[in-house]
Amino acid sequence: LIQVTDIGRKYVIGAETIHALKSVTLQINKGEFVALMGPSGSGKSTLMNILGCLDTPTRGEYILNGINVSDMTDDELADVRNKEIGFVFQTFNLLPRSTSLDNVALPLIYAGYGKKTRNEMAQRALESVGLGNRVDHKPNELSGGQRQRVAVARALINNPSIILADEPTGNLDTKTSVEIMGLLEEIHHKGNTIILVTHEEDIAQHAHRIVRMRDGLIEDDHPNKDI
Amino acid sequence: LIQVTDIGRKYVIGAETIHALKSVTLQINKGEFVALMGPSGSGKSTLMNILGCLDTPTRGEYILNGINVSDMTDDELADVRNKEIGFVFQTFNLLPRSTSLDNVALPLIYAGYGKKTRNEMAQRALESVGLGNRVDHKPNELSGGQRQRVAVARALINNPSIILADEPTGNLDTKTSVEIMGLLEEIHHKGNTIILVTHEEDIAQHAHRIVRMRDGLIEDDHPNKDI
Ligand SMILES: Nc1ncnc2c1ncn2[C@@H]1O[C@H](COP(=O)(O)OP(=O)(O)OP(=O)(O)O)[C@@H](O)[C@H]1O
Ligand SMILES: Nc1ncnc2c1ncn2[C@@H]1O[C@H](COP(=O)(O)OP(=O)(O)OP(=O)(O)O)[C@@H](O)[C@H]1O
Ligand SMILES: [Mg+2]
Ligand SMILES: [Mg+2]
Repeated sequence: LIQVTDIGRKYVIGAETIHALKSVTLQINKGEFVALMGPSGSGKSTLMNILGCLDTPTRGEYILNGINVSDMTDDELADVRNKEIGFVFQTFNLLPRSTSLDNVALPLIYAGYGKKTRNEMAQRALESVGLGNRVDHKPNELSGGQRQRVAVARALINNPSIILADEPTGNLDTKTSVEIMGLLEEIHHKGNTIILVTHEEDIAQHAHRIVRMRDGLIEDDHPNKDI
Repeated sequence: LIQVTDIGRKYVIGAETIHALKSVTLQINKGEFVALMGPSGSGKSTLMNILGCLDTPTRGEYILNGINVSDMTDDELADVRNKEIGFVFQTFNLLPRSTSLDNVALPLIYAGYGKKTRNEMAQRALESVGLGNRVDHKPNELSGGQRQRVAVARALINNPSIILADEPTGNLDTKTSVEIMGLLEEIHHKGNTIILVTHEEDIAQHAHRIVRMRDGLIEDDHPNKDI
C-alpha cells in the first residue's frame, strides 16, 4: 500500500540546512496498525505529512497504491487526500470561525454530499467522540481536548482507508483516550490502515507494529509482541 | 498565596448556558507544587486562566497575595501577569511571525531589559529546554514538541514566583518530558509555586498535592502519598 524508499526532507534556514528526514525506507501493507514513536524533533510529523501527500520529499520515492506520488496531478493528489486519507494534525488545524459541526462536515463537501446529509453525518461523528452537545461551539469555545476530538471526528468522517493520526490523544485524559483508541481499533477491524504517532507507550500498545525514529532516521521497526 | 472562594465561570452560547466552573474553592500556599487533573472539558484550563489573571470569574472571589484580584487596576493586573506569573498555555500561543528567540524574549521587554541582555537571556532559556540550535526558527519551522518547549522557556524567563503550566509535556516524548519536569522541580526547590495541569499520572507524581476536577467542580484534593 505504502512504500517509501530513501526519503529525505531538508529545510534551509539562513545559512543552515536542517535534515528533518535523512533517509527513510518503509513499507506498510493494507490493514496494518503502526505506531510511530521517537523523540521530539526526530521527524515523525514530517514523515506523516509526506505520507499524507501534504508535503513532498526533497529526495527519494513515495509509491502509494502502486502509483508514484510525484507523478500524480494536483487533482489526483487532492482526490487521494480527500477520499483515501484521514489526517489528524498534531495542531488540530480547525477553521477558527466555523462551528465544530461545520469543521467536521468540511471533508463531506468535497465528497459531494448535500447540506442536510452533511449535517446529519457530522452530528453523528461528533457524538461518536462524545461532543454531541458541542456542535455549535467554535474552536475557541472548546477545551483543548475537545478541539482534538473535533479533529479526530473530521479525519474519520469520509471513511478513509488510511488514517494518519499525529498524537490524537496528546490532550486527553485516560478515559477519553481509551474511547478514541476504541474508535480507531473499530476502524482498523474493518480492514483500514492506521499510522499513529504517539509518545505514550500505553497508546502505542494498541498497534501491531512499532516504528521508532531518531534524528530523521528509522532506528527500529518491529511487531508489537505484547498485543 | 492563592485563595479562590466559590468561583464560577459560565458562558452563554445561543440559548445555552455552559458552566465551565460551577463552584471552586481552593487555597494554595507559597511554595506548593500542585497537579491539577481531570477529564477533558472538566474546567482545568478555565481555572488556570482565572488563577493567571487572564480571565475573570462570573461568580466568587479570587484573592492573590492578600489582594482581591477584582479590585486591581489594569496596570496592577498587567504587572502581576508579567512579573509574578509564568504561564505555559495548552495551545502554546507563540507569535507566528517571530523567531523562537524573540518569542522567548517577549516578557523581558515588559521587565525593562535592553535588547542585548534580552537576547542573551533568551538564548540561555532556549538552551535550558534543548533548543539552543533552533533560535532563528519561527513556530511553523519547529516540531510540535519544540513549540511546546519554546512556550515553557518563555514562561520561565522572568523568574516568576508562580508557574501555571497547562499540559507542558503533552507533546513530548518521555526523555524530553523528564528534562522539562526537572526544570520545574529545580524552580520549585528555589521556593516558587507550581500549578501543573496534566492528564498523565507519571507527570502528576512529581507534584506534592493532587487536585482532581470533574464537571466544573473539585472532586478530590489530597497530598501525593507516593512522593
Ligand atoms: N468560550 C467558551 N464558550 C463556551 N464554552 C466554553 C468556552 N470555553 C470553554 N468552554 C467549555 O467549558 C468547559 C471547560 O473547558 P476547559 O477548557 O476549562 O476544560 P479542560 O478541563 O481544560 O479540558 P481539556 O483537558 O480538554 O483541555 C468545556 O466543556 C468547554 O466546552
Ligand atoms: N519548516 C521547517 N523549517 C525548518 N526546520 C523544520 C521545519 N519543520 C520542521 N523542522 C525541523 O525538522 C525536525 C523534525 O520536525 P518534526 O515536526 O517532523 O518532528 P517530530 O518528530 O514530529 O517532533 P515532535 O514530537 O516534537 O512533534 C525538527 O528538528 C524541526 O525543527
Ligand atoms: Mg510532531
Ligand atoms: Mg485544557
